[in-house]
Amino acid sequence: KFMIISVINQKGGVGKTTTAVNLGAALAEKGQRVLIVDLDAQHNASSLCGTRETTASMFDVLVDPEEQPLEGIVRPSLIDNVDLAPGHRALAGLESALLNVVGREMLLREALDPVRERYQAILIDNGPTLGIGPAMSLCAADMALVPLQCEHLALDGLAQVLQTISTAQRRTNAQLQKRILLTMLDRRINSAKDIVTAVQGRFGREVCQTIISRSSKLDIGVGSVLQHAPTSNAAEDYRALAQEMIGNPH
Amino acid sequence: KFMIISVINQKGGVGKTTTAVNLGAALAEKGQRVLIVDLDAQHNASSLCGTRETTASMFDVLVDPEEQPLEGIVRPSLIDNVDLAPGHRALAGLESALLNVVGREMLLREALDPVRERYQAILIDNGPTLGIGPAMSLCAADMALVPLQCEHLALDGLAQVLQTISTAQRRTNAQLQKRILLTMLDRRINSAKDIVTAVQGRFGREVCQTIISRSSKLDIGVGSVLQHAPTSNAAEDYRALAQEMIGNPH
Ligand SMILES: Nc1ncnc2c1ncn2[C@@H]1O[C@H](COP(=O)(O)OP(=O)(O)OP(=O)(O)O)[C@@H](O)[C@H]1O
Ligand SMILES: Nc1ncnc2c1ncn2[C@@H]1O[C@H](COP(=O)(O)OP(=O)(O)OP(=O)(O)O)[C@@H](O)[C@H]1O
Ligand SMILES: [Mg+2]
Ligand SMILES: [Mg+2]
Repeated sequence: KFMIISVINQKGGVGKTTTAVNLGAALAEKGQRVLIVDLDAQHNASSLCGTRETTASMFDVLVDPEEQPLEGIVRPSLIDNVDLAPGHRALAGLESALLNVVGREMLLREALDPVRERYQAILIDNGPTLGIGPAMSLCAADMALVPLQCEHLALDGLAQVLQTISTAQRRTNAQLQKRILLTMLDRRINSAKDIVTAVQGRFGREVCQTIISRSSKLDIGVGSVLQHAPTSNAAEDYRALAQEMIGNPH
Repeated sequence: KFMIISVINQKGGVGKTTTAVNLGAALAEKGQRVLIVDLDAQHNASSLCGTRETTASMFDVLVDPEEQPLEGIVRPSLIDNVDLAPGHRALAGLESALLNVVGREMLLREALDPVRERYQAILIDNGPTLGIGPAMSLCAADMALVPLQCEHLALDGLAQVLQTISTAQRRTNAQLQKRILLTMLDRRINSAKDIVTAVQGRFGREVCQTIISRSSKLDIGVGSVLQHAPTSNAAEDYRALAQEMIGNPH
């Protein structure tokens, strides 16, 4: 029932943050206690949760856990039953800060251990890189959720993120599952529908049944679509995804 | 007349690569000889130019210029009169490879010197980071072109990229100009039009007069929109942008 989900894709602007926040909100609406972990130096998830840039962040938790345990930075977000462990621009320096740390992929998993009891779902928002942050999140997660835009350039990067996931499965997390989530689908565009068909054909059950359609309701500054447009198709899309995640035994 | 343009924004998926390639194609259509420099580890610009992942790339040129001069990796693209200096996933390690190099921001400027005579325009495509790659491109450029999506999360990162540009102006390139390019505008969405008005109001003449509208014609796997849909609005948008760049004395 408990699940840690790493939202991952090095391609920019494919809906990672939008998915982390709105899937989190939908899981919370279904009664789960949810934690969003913001590993992105651009900390968009934190902004969506209503948190301005903080002093202490996930950077400190990962680089100096003795000094800054996770519990010290977790706070409620503006979304009911969703807590946030905020990101910070310092995360841009995570790679060099941890250059000489043995087994550094394990640091996030270790940091999350003390809080596992408190939540039914932990969602990790990664930035558009395949560096140590995403590597840590794959080591910590039960599932890698790969948002995939229905566009040509998006397919370019898919092979690389799948390879990253498979490396994590081999070296740091044999239990890691993966799902591809088709996002930003505009059904009026034929090439987009072709991409959906091709991806479903190629990846079968590893593609989420839920598809997130393109919707202006998801262009939000603060909060979730469940708050801003609770009866919209976009809200329903993320509720369906939450149901799929819950119903999905692993 | 000669111009080096750094296409920069750390936010993912805002149209940097689409702009670098299609603005380059439009300048070439107007008779310029154009070079696209791909500094992104995900090398999408190279893919759009028809180049599969290469062995020698901008990584080698920047890290070992004695061994790999720029001229050795420049090749024609699938776009008439547009050459390409390809990217490579190795660029993800640029920061650590150059950790101890004094004045490393200058490396791209130095690498471009020998080829300046050959082109009227050099366009640098940056990845979604604000690391050493973008810093180098700002040091080398005459103009920083910031594609800005007409969406809330896009505004979040704007302050940071503007700060990065202003730091470059202070420390590495006093001549650097900047322009904001509104991209992916969907005029049916009211919040998008509000963002356009707000950005134009706040930044005045630093906002390009040309706005790139959202168009499915720009979802391309290989080549430019001038090749794929030469009479489309999207093609006209990028021709107008090229005209604005050419007519824009600096
Ligand atoms: N289904 C959708 N329909 C319409 N707009 C969307 C949708 N999903 C996300 N967006 C918008 O698209 C933009 C990019 O989404 P988002 O920031 O979530 O992507 P990301 O993968 O986290 O980006 P980055 O790589 O920069 O972290 C945002 O402005 C967001 O509001
Ligand atoms: N004006 C537009 N209308 C519709 N689609 C667009 C437009 N501009 C870009 N796109 C599409 O949006 C996606 C993101 O664009 P692009 O890859 O150029 O952004 P980027 O800023 O370079 O992303 P990254 O941060 O990952 O490098 C691509 O699939 C591209 O084809
Ligand atoms: Mg994000
Ligand atoms: Mg790009």
